[in-house]
Amino acid sequence: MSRIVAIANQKGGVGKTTTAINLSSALAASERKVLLVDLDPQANASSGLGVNGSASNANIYQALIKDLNLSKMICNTELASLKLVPSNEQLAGAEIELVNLPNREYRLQAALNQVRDRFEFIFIDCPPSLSLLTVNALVAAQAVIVPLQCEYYALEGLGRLLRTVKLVKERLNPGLRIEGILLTMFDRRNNLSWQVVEEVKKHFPNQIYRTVIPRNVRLGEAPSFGRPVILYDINSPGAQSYLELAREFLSRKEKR
Amino acid sequence: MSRIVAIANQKGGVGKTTTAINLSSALAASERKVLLVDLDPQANASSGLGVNGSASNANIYQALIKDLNLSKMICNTELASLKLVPSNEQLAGAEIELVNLPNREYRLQAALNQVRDRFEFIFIDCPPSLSLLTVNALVAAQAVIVPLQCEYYALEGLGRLLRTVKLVKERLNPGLRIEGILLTMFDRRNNLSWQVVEEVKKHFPNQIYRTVIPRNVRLGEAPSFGRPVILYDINSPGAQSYLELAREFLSRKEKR
Ligand SMILES: Nc1ncnc2c1ncn2[C@@H]1O[C@H](COP(=O)(O)OP(=O)(O)OP(=O)(O)O)[C@@H](O)[C@H]1O
Ligand SMILES: Nc1ncnc2c1ncn2[C@@H]1O[C@H](COP(=O)(O)OP(=O)(O)OP(=O)(O)O)[C@@H](O)[C@H]1O
Ligand SMILES: [Mg+2]
Ligand SMILES: [Mg+2]
Repeated sequence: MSRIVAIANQKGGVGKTTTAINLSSALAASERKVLLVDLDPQANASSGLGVNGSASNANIYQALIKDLNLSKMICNTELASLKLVPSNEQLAGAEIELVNLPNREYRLQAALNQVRDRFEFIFIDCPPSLSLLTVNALVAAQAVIVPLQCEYYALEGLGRLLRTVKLVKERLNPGLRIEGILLTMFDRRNNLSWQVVEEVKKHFPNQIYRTVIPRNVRLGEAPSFGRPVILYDINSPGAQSYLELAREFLSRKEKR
Repeated sequence: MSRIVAIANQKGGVGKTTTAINLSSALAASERKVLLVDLDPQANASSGLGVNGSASNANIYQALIKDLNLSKMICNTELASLKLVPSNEQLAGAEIELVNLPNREYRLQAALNQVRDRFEFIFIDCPPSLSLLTVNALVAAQAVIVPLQCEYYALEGLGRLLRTVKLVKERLNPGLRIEGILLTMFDRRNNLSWQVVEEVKKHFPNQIYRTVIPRNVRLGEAPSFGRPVILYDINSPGAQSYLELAREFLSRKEKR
């Protein structure tokens, strides 16, 4: 049975997609079977892996709203053991369409159940909101990774996200827990980054990953070539930090 | 009659709130009467001006969903001629609540009509999505400023945002036009920034602001003190670029 992990934070631009693509790629590079689900209408995880979600009918909207079988929506990436369920613009309307659908919070969970046995890990890239799409991801997942940009607004929003996770755990998904808080875009030359790290260490000492993702321009360049950073520039600090994160992610799994 | 300007982009973390706070502050510093409306449940524009939206019942949710008079929701900031309508977490539920309300796209426009004559400019800080909240802002506004981070995903999302603006113009608000595209977090040391600038200049030569906002850590520090950057560090490149933007914004207004 696979482990389903949501990558969520309602704050925009904190590195959710960058983490979703590069953590799943790093795990796939070590021969683990991984599925990445793009649950954001922006479809950045899709284009970041070189897949155009609009080109065909195979996308998450079809499985979530039209109830088509998710296994038909799975496509290949440049890494043999990394598969993707792409997104496209239609998903933007899903928020309103979901409101009046039966079991509206459990639709992604039901869709993923059809394919769970084929993968060791399933990651879900979430949009920047605490909407029904993100709630679907938190219901389908056993754990949440929270990318946290080393900036003030991102830190300010963390409390709200953790309260929402707790609410989903109490009412919809008792098995949900915080897998870890991942510090991203850390710039050791600037005080603000250090202040945020101190603050998070103080309040969430047990949830914070030891691995910290540095600000590294290669992480921003890789998506324009439709490739994860380990295929774009494996020696870059960005690629090395996500490979380290993958090792830490696996070692945490063993400990449980 | 005031000019109402929405600051929108569904891509997260591109500098919407930073632009909303610092452009409105720069205009208020030159004695223009300005109102900033925080339409994001994250309430970053509120906290970035030192206002706690949850502390009282005076917030945009009350005016938008509960139909209370907007003039009761207006509060002071450190700048005499800058006022704010704060946001709070209740707004996160507004998306679902708006779906079944009458005139759901026109509610913000109706609320703002009550106070338009008191301000020369009204800016609306939008959440990172093309949801009903953002549509409300695009219907209430005469113009849209699009902050664009000098990164690949932000550039990729621009086409979709402009298509949405065109749809709103055709169906809901014929007076809506693009005020300008503002390049943000420009880092002259990195190629990606230059590539994005070239690309935007090529496709949207008439809409792009001459002023480019550089990446400047002072812009990230100011919100942790609840102050706009012109009150935090007026000599910083960040503050100077937003003062320049305010001048360019005013000169564009005269030309029309
Ligand atoms: N560590 C990093 N160093 C440099 N650039 C980064 C890093 N992580 C992400 N980026 C870049 O910063 C931008 C924001 O990251 P990303 O899009 O992954 O965030 P997100 O949380 O998924 O955004 P959204 O809220 O819009 O979904 C992107 O352009 C990305 O390429
Ligand atoms: N020019 C800049 N230089 C350095 N940091 C910046 C700059 N502009 C914004 N920031 C910082 O980058 C982060 C993202 O900016 P901001 O929150 O304004 O974007 P946003 O588009 O409003 O995000 P969201 O999509 O979550 O609403 C913030 O932490 C902000 O302080
Ligand atoms: Mg993303
Ligand atoms: Mg914002």
